[in-house]
Amino acid sequence: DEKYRAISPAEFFLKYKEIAGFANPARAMYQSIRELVENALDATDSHGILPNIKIIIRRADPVQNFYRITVEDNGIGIPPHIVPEAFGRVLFSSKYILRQTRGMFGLGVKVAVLYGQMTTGRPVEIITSKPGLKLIYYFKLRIDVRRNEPVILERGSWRKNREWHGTIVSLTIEGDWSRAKSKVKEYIMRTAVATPYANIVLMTPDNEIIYYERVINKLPRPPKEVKPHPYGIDLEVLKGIISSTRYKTVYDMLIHSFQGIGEVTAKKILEKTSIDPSKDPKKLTEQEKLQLINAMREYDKYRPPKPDALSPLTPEIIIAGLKRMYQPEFVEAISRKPSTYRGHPFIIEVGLAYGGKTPMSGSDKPVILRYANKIPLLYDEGSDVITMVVKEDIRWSNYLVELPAPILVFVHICSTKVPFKGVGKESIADVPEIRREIKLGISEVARRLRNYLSKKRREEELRKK
Amino acid sequence: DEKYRAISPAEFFLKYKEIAGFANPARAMYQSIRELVENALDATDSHGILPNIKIIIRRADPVQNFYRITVEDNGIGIPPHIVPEAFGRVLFSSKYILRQTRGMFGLGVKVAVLYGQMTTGRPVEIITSKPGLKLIYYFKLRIDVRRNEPVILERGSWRKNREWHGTIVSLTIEGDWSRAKSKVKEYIMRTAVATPYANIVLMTPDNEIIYYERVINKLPRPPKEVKPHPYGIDLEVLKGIISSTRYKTVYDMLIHSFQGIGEVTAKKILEKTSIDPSKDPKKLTEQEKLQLINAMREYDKYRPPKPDALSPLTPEIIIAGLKRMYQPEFVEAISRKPSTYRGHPFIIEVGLAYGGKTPMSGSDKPVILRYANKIPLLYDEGSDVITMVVKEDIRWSNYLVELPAPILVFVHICSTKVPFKGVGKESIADVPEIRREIKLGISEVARRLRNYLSKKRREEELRKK
Ligand SMILES: Nc1ncnc2c1ncn2[C@@H]1O[C@H](COP(=O)(O)OP(=O)(O)OP(=O)(O)O)[C@@H](O)[C@H]1O
Ligand SMILES: Nc1ncnc2c1ncn2[C@@H]1O[C@H](COP(=O)(O)OP(=O)(O)OP(=O)(O)O)[C@@H](O)[C@H]1O
Ligand SMILES: [Mg+2]
Ligand SMILES: [Mg+2]
Repeated sequence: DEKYRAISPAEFFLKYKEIAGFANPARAMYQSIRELVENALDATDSHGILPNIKIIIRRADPVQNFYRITVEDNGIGIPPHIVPEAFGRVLFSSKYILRQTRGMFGLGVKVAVLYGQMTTGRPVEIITSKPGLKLIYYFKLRIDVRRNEPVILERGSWRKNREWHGTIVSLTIEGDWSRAKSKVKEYIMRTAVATPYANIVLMTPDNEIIYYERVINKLPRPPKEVKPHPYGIDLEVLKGIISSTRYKTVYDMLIHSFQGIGEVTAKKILEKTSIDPSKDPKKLTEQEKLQLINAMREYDKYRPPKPDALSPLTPEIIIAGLKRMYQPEFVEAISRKPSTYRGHPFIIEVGLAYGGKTPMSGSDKPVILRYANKIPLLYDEGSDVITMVVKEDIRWSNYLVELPAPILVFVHICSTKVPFKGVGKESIADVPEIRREIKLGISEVARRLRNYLSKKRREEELRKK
Repeated sequence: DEKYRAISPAEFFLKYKEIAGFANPARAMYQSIRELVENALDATDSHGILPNIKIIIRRADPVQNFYRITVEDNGIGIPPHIVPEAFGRVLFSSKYILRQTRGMFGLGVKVAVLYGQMTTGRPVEIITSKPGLKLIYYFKLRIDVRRNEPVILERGSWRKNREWHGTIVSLTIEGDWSRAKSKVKEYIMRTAVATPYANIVLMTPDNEIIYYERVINKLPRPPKEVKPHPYGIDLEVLKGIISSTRYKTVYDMLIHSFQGIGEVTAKKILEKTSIDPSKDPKKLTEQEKLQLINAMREYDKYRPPKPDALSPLTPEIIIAGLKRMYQPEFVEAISRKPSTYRGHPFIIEVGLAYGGKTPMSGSDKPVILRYANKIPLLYDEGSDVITMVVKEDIRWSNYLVELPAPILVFVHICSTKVPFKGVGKESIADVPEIRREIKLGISEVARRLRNYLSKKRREEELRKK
């Protein structure tokens, strides 16, 4: 007899944690650190705060490979009534909205907590306080896996004696520092390249202290939540809007629930359907909803999606980051204009460093630093759209680059929905609109490199005479 | 103010459906078909039934790209009280147990239902009956996304007038047949290669009928559910066993909840801890549970995991499938002995076809047919462990193979947990134990090919004299 059964999202992601990046102790150590760091940076730079991030990794047991990982930030903190679910309920997030952030799934820290619980039995500890609050809050929690709920083991609060805001998260997991360390250090280093406006301190179990100091006081503009664009419409999105709408007519609901639909557009869309514009949206039939979806999709004169939800780094910040890390002979960066794919706006930014301390490339392609919503991507390089463009769509010799060479390409895609291939956020799918924009962006900076190299070559030839 | 929110697993997989393989209409069409076919085959060959599978794809609208996909099987059917959740609740499955099946996540058909609902608004329809029952049951359902629950729109039953058992599932989705058809046909063809014991009929929207007739009446042995092996133990697995155990002593619980632990082994494990063997397992402290985990992991004299949970195809069936499809000049297949990775047993099977109607390879590697738990994998070939072995770990010229050549390698990994890289089941992670076994398996059949080719070469030289 078949054993039919439902499981909770916590059971699912614990059972299949390798899909979320927790494949073995070394990889789990890497993933745990990055999930905490990405949350810490989201809590700061998405809110106009210059980040101060501290990452402390210590052995937690003399015999077993247990490590205590602590990440501290000066971000917006978490309200105390939210903390248990934020850390103890899989599929809970503040990032399910249309705004560019590193986080998107509502999984990251929870899978790390589950991994710690499964390998060491130890709970997660959180200290947090929002700006302006009088109290600092403390929680010790674990996850009830079957119910997908937090279990509060301890809680407390105390008065602040100085102005402090931010969050400190501490987990204890089974790891493998000797295997993980080069990737962890590479991840933190690449994070520093993209966030030269952050102070980042890494303290390792080998008692090493690595400090990336802030070199620029400028932040990327914080992303702003936007309403959905009609290009991204489908029946379930529409049903969601209808069920939560306060508007009494379809006409008003269209104008106020979407960006890019004004009074004229709303009229034109509704003219293509048999729907009375003054009809109560909650009374629309299935047939009418489908008509409305089709009319919205076929209309082609919308204003393009607003880029307000995006938060590009900007060429100035990319150049500052590349200069500090590689002291290159030549450095350039560009930020493409916003584009869209399937209703989601995106911006491609490209940086290029050449010479100086830039690492030597392979014989087939430059060193590639891939970023998505400011997150460095280190694994699954081969199947990433950025790699495909750099290897297949750009002929580097056309730009006077003879590989191997000390050349590095920094490619950043920012979007309200980065098309990651998996929940472990390592690799970006080959979406045609994105591929085209990356190619145009890289060609642009490569042309500037070519100008520099040809000028340098002429000067050398003059000198020889 | 941050918008903190929980979402259901249905909302999650609808929002991020590309991660489950539903990236665009063509790919969604492919994925919907394969999810239904994999369920149909699981319902037959895992239960000792020679499969008869019918796949019907029809246009469902004269204007819009809507397609009705229907898959019928002669399998074990579904009890009527189970149908709504099986098709209407994400993370519901009969395959969360330790037994090799194609299904494993409890997602497949539900994401297809959600995709149909989102693109066409139409519900899923199911007709089903178990062997020996008097009634056939009908359901028309959709999914309440926010609650992750089925909504039954219609239900009915009628008396059988002849013995029939099995399931018919019908979905209507937005698709793109012109873009999807070559991949869909390739998938069905490769399924037929691995299941020469199945009758498979494919009826396409172009009114084509493709029929792969059964050519062998032998089935792989059905997999049997097994108890967990101690190698796979961790704190959460142990807690699950403790909470559901009926045994009153830790000693009895160990012997009866795990395979490979007899009375002697249970004693030896407990001697390494401070736990009284007669203690009630539900009274174990956190410290004692950790001691027990460590003692179980450190013990190294277990019987290896039983392969009863596995269901290899066998060389006879692989050869029958390759012969029918490629009529090769040379064909060989082997089934390696069971091995394990992280507590999960696995078996590698390899087939090789050469000449006849075998397709021509590329210049860098033979044609590769990848399979995991009998499922053909068509996408993400580059990042799959099988591809890595075929390209990087085997020197084909050592086996007298000069690429390009009419040579095809069939590689099948069966396991109670195939290490897929994502829930879309396209690519297998590079696990060292698995990589090694694949290499040994391919080398073995390649040696037999070399014997054949060298013998053939000598005969040709003799003939020339
Ligand atoms: N350091 C932090 N400061 C402020 N809020 C935080 C912090 N860490 C976590 N949170 C809150 O907890 C929520 C859950 O975090 P979690 O990492 O699980 O998901 P996410 O970041 O939203 O998405 P993802 O799974 O993509 O990481 C976040 O959305 C955020 O609201
Ligand atoms: N054709 C069928 N015959 C019998 N049972 C079926 C059939 N289709 C679905 N089921 C039942 O419904 C359950 C859910 O199917 P679903 O495809 O969602 O998940 P799964 O097959 O268990 O896992 P996966 O997500 O990996 O496909 C199955 O576990 C099985 O019990
Ligand atoms: Mg996060
Ligand atoms: Mg399935």
